[in-house]
Amino acid sequence: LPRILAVVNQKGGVGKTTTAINLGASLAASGRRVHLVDLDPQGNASTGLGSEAMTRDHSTYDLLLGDAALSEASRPTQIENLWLVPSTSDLSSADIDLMTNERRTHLLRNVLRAESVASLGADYVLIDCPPSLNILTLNAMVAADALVVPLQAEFFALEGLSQLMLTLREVRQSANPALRIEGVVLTMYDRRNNLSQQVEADARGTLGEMVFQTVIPRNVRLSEAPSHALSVLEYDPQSSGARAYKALAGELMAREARE
Amino acid sequence: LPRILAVVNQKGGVGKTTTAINLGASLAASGRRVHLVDLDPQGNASTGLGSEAMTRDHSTYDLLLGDAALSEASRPTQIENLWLVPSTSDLSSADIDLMTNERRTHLLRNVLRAESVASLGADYVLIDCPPSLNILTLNAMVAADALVVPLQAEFFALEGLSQLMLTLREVRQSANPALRIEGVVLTMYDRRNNLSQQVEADARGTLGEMVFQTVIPRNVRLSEAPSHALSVLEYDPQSSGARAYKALAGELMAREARE
Ligand SMILES: Nc1ncnc2c1ncn2[C@@H]1O[C@H](COP(=O)(O)OP(=O)(O)OP(=O)(O)O)[C@@H](O)[C@H]1O
Ligand SMILES: Nc1ncnc2c1ncn2[C@@H]1O[C@H](COP(=O)(O)OP(=O)(O)OP(=O)(O)O)[C@@H](O)[C@H]1O
Ligand SMILES: [Mg+2]
Ligand SMILES: [Mg+2]
Repeated sequence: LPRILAVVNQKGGVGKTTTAINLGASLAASGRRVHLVDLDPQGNASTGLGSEAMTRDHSTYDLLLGDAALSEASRPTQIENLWLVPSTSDLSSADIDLMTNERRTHLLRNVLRAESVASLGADYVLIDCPPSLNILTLNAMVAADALVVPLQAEFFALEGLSQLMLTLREVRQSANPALRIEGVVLTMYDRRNNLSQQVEADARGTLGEMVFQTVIPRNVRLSEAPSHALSVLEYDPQSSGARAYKALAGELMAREARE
Repeated sequence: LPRILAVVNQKGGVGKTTTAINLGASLAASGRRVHLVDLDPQGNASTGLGSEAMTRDHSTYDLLLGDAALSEASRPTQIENLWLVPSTSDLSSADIDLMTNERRTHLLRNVLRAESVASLGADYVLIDCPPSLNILTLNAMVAADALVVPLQAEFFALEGLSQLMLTLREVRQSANPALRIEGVVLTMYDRRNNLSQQVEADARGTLGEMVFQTVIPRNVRLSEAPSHALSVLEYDPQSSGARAYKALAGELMAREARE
């Protein structure tokens, strides 16, 4: 079965989607088979990988409703070894639509851990989450083996970390005791400014080894790439952003090898 | 009665809170009496203005439930002419808590347009919204006279604008026909990179006069200020960020004078 990683942080604009796309593309470039699940109704990961909103027949909403298996909903992207289950704006009403469903936090887990998934030969499932600790992010946290937490090197993002840790603990106590943190990755790091360094010192001080050694620098190539429906690895492979995400993938695979 | 402005954009991290705080502080510095309403369960505006989570007796949740009037919930900040109704994490369950309430999209409107508000002598109410078109943002859009839309000069943010415009139209057709756009303000603008310029050209091309002339530059002082519980005007009044928000306030007041 694939290793299921949820990319989570309820703070907006901290690099969840950029990490889901580029960590996914980096793992794929190393020969791993990666399925990216876009759980954000805003569908940035889908758009950033060139998935046109009109042509998406099966979506992550169908996964949640149990109307499609992963093998039916996941389709190839232009990146070798990278598949995508695209988002739909229907997801924005998920909290209310799923309210009366007793298993509403386990819907994605049921799909991603179904026996049929084994035949896909997938190595990783990466779930991109919206900026909210709502039913969608809860589904991702209940489904996942581990969390990848992008931490923007700025004040408001650091403040939000404790809320995320509380939610992690709740999910471990109620629904997914095996859930752990794969790692916290500092994003949009700007070496020239003091605030980045302070947030890094703070994060490493409180979270220690949980923080990846790899730091993702602020690099305009990362924000340009999705406008061409490319990962940064294809858009500008020599950029600091591309090299950082390749290093992150390497560090992540090394960590898992040690387990 | 005060002019009610909602700071909205469902995309995360585009500068809603930074705009709410610093536009609010700039209007206050010009002698306007401003009440900032923090409608985001993550409470960044509240934290950024030094409001301690423990000491918040009345919150925006009490406003929504009709348990407090604006005069009861709004308290002074360390900034002259700037008051705050702080957030609470209870807001995160608002979609579900308010589901059976027939007036659930009008709750904030009822409070902010109540007769008793006139006695406050407020010139502006600024509402900081979460990164979602959920019941909280809908309440803000139904309550508001106009929207201030921060538009981060990047691809994903530009993509999200059409979704916001659709929601604006729906709200105008169903609940608040007088709702208009005060203006779209380009944020985190980086003159050195092409993407900023392209997004600006795109925005001005499609939205014309709706886009403020004032552009908020990327300036680290804006991200440092909240860690000191200060607006950028107090933290570094000569910074490009402070000057830009003062210019934005001036442009906004000039626009309203012409109406
Ligand atoms: N390291 C980086 N350098 C420069 N720009 C970046 C970097 N990482 C992300 N960005 C850009 O910053 C913006 C926010 O990133 P992104 O959309 O990935 O965050 P997010 O957490 O997924 O946001 P949301 O909460 O809205 O889903 C995007 O425009 C993205 O292209
Ligand atoms: N012009 C700017 N220059 C530099 N940093 C900025 C600027 N504007 C905002 N920031 C920083 O960028 C981050 C995102 O901004 P902010 O929190 O205001 O966005 P938001 O839209 O309110 O996010 P959310 O969707 O999570 O509520 C914050 O850390 C903020 O301090
Ligand atoms: Mg995203
Ligand atoms: Mg905010």
